[in-house]
Amino acid sequence: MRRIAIANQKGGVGKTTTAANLGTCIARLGKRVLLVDMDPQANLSIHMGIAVGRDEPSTYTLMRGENTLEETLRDTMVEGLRIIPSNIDLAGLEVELSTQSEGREKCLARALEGLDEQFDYLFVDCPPSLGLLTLNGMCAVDEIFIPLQTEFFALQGLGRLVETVRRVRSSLNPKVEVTGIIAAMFDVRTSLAREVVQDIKEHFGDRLFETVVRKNVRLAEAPGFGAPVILYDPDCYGSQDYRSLALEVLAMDSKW
Amino acid sequence: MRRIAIANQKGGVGKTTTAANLGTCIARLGKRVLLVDMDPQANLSIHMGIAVGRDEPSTYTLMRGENTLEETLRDTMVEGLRIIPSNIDLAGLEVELSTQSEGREKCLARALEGLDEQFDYLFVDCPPSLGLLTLNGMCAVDEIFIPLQTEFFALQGLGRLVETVRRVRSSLNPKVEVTGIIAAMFDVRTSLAREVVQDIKEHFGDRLFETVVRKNVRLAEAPGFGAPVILYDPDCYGSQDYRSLALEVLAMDSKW
Ligand SMILES: Nc1ncnc2c1ncn2[C@@H]1O[C@H](COP(=O)(O)OP(=O)(O)OP(=O)(O)O)[C@@H](O)[C@H]1O
Ligand SMILES: Nc1ncnc2c1ncn2[C@@H]1O[C@H](COP(=O)(O)OP(=O)(O)OP(=O)(O)O)[C@@H](O)[C@H]1O
Ligand SMILES: [Mg+2]
Ligand SMILES: [Mg+2]
Repeated sequence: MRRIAIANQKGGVGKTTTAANLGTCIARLGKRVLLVDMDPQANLSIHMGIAVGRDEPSTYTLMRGENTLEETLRDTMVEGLRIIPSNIDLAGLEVELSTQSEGREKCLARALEGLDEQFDYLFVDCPPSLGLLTLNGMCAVDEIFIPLQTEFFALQGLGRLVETVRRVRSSLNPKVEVTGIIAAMFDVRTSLAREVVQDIKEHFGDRLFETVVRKNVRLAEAPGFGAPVILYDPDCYGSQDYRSLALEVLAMDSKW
Repeated sequence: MRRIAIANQKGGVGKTTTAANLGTCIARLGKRVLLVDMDPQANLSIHMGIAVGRDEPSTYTLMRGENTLEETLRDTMVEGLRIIPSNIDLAGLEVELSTQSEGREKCLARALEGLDEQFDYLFVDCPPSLGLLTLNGMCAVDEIFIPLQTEFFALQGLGRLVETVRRVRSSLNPKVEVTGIIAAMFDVRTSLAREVVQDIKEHFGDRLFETVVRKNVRLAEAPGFGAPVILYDPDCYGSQDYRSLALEVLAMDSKW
């Protein structure tokens, strides 16, 4: 199973949109995909049309050992795509775990043990911070994809994110590395976007995916219908871009 | 002095852009304005062309009592606008304060005491979370402005933000209330944006500012030049919208 976290502490850069739509397109290409929502805002769960009440099985109860994987896993409207949904309870975990000394970054990794036979791909959607929830995401995977908005602040926080990944690799999870950068929310009309993509290429070279995800209002509308964009509007730019990104991601499989 | 925090735990909705540009426009209308950067990403400081090295006076050293206000205050390129800049050290504060039992939400409020004579307006730029840094922001002000992206997820987290403000008011800061909602990053071409604005009006009525901040690439380019948009491109939509928002904010003064 390929395990990938989608992380960037900068807010609103397309992490959830990427988890929902890339996950869906990979499932449509015949892979068995699991999404894990690690954000207390539960945007990924909502995007997939799933709302979980307080005290129902969720990422929180799974990590606390109150529910098993089987009790927590939910089907989505996409064949071959399942999700571990979250809710606001997860916001309490950060405080609860911070007083625990041992292994607080590995709760998620422990909770997801034994999944290799059931799924081909795991995507973890991280919240906009580098706190304990994102660290748990980074300790449960081997790869990190970073969506970058093609705007000025995009490269600002990147140094810190890459440094955090380096520290996680040296002290908590020796396998984890950044294997993909996604130019997200690309506005074809502005020179700023092209300049930022150029900048990213100079910093990250071959880790930048060829596929650029263009700004497309359909991507912003789809969550309102609780559906991924390829179900909402199959021929729009958003659907084309995430389908092409999914093919690029699969093409990397031979390296894993 | 009017004390206003700009908060929304949803990432990338225009908090920093609003702090930088609304602050600038109000200073241009003759008021003495102080900006406080409460985000370890320091996007507001960078937006105003200021970078603070580790261990230099910053929001972090001010709240820890290692520097005085005078040592921490910095001028900006805008006449009448000063800033307390931040840097990555602030990320450590959340963990350091969480082990302190008393008054950990009031560090910023204590650090800003005695400013009423020097400034007419205070704007605090909050990070994308409802953790200790944002709570400190909410305890140091009387008003909260919420920038809302006019997209589907906008209303998702709003209930939680309003609930957090209510809890802060009942247990930590009896004066604080949400007094302004800003429809930010409005895309005139999409019906989604108009629907969301309609939704916001139904929820918040007269607290929604008349001025809508339109999507405008100049607002995304300006931070790259370390300048507010009215200095970078005075006649663009971004400048027009923030100037008109500043007039609306001043018009509320009689209530304060
Ligand atoms: N390519 C795109 N074109 C247009 N809108 C987009 C695109 N990608 C994402 N969006 C919209 O931008 C907003 C932010 O995207 P999203 O919620 O995926 O970001 P995020 O990084 O997960 O945010 P957070 O940091 O809050 O978790 C959403 O309203 C989403 O619908
Ligand atoms: N009206 C607008 N039109 C176009 N771009 C905008 C507009 N407002 C903000 N932006 C751009 O959108 C991105 C997000 O804005 P900003 O950084 O102000 O949001 P934020 O809420 O402060 O983010 P964070 O949650 O990470 O602190 C930035 O790249 C900014 O330049
Ligand atoms: Mg998200
Ligand atoms: Mg910001």
